[in-house]
This record gives sequence, structure tokens and C-alpha cells, in this order.
Amino acid sequence: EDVVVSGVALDKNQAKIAVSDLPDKPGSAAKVFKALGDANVIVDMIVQNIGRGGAANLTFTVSKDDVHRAVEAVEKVLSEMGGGAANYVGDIAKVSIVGVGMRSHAGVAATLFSILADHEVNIQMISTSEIRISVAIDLADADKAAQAVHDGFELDQ
Amino acid sequence: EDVVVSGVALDKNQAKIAVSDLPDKPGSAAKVFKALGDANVIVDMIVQNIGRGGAANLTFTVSKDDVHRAVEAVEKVLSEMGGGAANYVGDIAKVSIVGVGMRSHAGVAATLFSILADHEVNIQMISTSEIRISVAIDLADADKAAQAVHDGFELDQ
Ligand SMILES: C[C@@H](O)[C@H](N)C(=O)O
Ligand SMILES: C[C@@H](O)[C@H](N)C(=O)O
Repeated sequence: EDVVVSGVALDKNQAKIAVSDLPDKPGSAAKVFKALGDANVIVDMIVQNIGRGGAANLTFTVSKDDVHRAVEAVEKVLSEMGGGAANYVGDIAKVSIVGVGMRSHAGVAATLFSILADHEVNIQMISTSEIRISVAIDLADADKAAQAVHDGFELDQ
Repeated sequence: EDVVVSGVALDKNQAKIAVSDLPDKPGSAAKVFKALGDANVIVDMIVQNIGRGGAANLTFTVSKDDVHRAVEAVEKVLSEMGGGAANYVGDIAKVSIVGVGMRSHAGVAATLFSILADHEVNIQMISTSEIRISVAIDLADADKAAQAVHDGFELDQ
């Protein structure tokens, strides 16, 4: 597949919440997101990586207005589950490149990550799909990063 | 946005590679994926979650044929970087639900996670985008999970 990166998207209204020491067994993630759904929290990125010793960390982002409601809803369900902690980590910006054929190219990801590295932007989260690679970065780097990615992939205005 | 889950996708040909203790500073991810791109490895899911104490874990999936080439390429670049380790964790299946309006609904994610929990399927990785929620699960659970998700969202044949 030829890769065609057709655009850059930037969302500066997100906050990152980390759920740590979640029991790594069926049902845990369902309970956390049911609590968020019931609290009418709009969730954007959901990222879970490798678990260790029976516990997993799960990170998600919400719009800044929903942070306190989200943390409250998750802490309540975690105490019912008898494990884990939820923390508001900070405000992030989500920078995404969108296009076709992204999935099969480690090279496209490497290009995006190199552009960010050249501008001293640290990557906090990564989430990919067939047509999109998204990274969470410090909110303070948002505009610089979006401009650098836009120029780096030579996208039209 | 109304949520319309329009389909389930299943990929049973993936292997999971975990890169741990990656220096959590600009450039690390770029080096890892440049090495994979140079080795012509096709990467599917890339997931990075929260870092701790200056080190981050990053997980990615490749087609099973590429596992050894991928681990070799990453280990080589990690030794040049002076930190981190790469491990082939095992074979996984990727189950995805696709549709519009997914992003804003913690409820859709909760439904997917609950269906998996009801069938004793443990979630190993999660990655989301605006139109897709993907989970990595044990390869042995692939067909059971895909059928359960298909039925749970009442999708047509
Ligand atoms: C951590 C969480 O994802 C758990 N493995 C579950 O299946 O719900
Ligand atoms: C861990 C890795 O993502 C690092 N933070 C980077 O920016 O490359």
C-alpha cells in the first residue's frame, strides 16, 4: 500500500487520566468504562499496554471539563473492586496524522516520531489505527508540534 | 453523535512485542520505528501508555512472520541507545469494532469490554480512534470473542 498522509489534526482540549494497578482479569475494563458511561463522560483516547504481575495500567483522555467527574466515577468503582487508583495526570494535546496505508508502515510512524524528536517534543501516549496515528504530548508543545508535523509531511495549508 | 457500530474485524495473524525501559525522552520512539522501517517490518498496533521514573513501555504488533526480524532490529538499536529491552510476548488476535461516533461514547467501549468479560476473555491491549476500538486478546480466544462481539452488537451476518 502506498502511504498518503492527507492531514494533521490537533485537539488541545484533553486531559489525561491514568488508572494504575487495575486487576488484569476479565471485567475490570468493563467496570471502569461503564462507570464513565453512566457519568456521561466523553472519552477520547483509550490506551492499555502490557500488564505485569496480574495488574495493568490503563490511560484515557477526556475533555478538560469532565476531569473531576471522571476521576470521581472511576475512584468509586475502583473502591468497589478493591484495587487500583485513578489520577488526573495533566493536560495534553493530541496530534494525529491521517491517511491511507498507515498501518503497514513503520516508516510513517518513524517519520512522525522523528519530527517530534527534532523539535524536542516528548511523546506520552501512542495509539494507532489503519488510517490514523495519534500521539499525546504536553499541551505546551501543541502548536509547535502541529506546525512541525504539517511542514514535515509537506501538507497543503 | 449517535453511535452506529457497523462491523467487527478479526485479525488472527499478529504477534505482540513489548519494548520496556525505553528512555522516556524525545527520539526514543523514532529510533525504534526507524529500525523497524529499515528492516521492512510491517507494524500494526502501536501502543504506548504512561511512563514512570523516566522510562516508558511501548508495545507493538507485527505479522507473525516478522517477529524475529523485528525483535532483532529493535534489540540492535536499543543496545546503541544504551537502554531498554525487547521481548516477543506471544501471539494475539486483534478484535475491532468499527463505526461512527465511537469516540464520544464510553458506553460503547463498556459494552465491548463487558461482552468480552462475560466470555472470560482477558484484554491485553486497547487502542482507539474516532471510528474504531481495537483490543488485543489471547489468540486462543479469537473466534469465541469475535462471535460474541458480533452477536452482542446484533450485527448482520
Ligand atoms: C486490565 C483490563 O483490561 C483487563 N485485562 C480486562 O480484561 O478487563
Ligand atoms: C518513550 C518514547 O515515546 C519517548 N517519550 C519519545 O518521545 O520518543
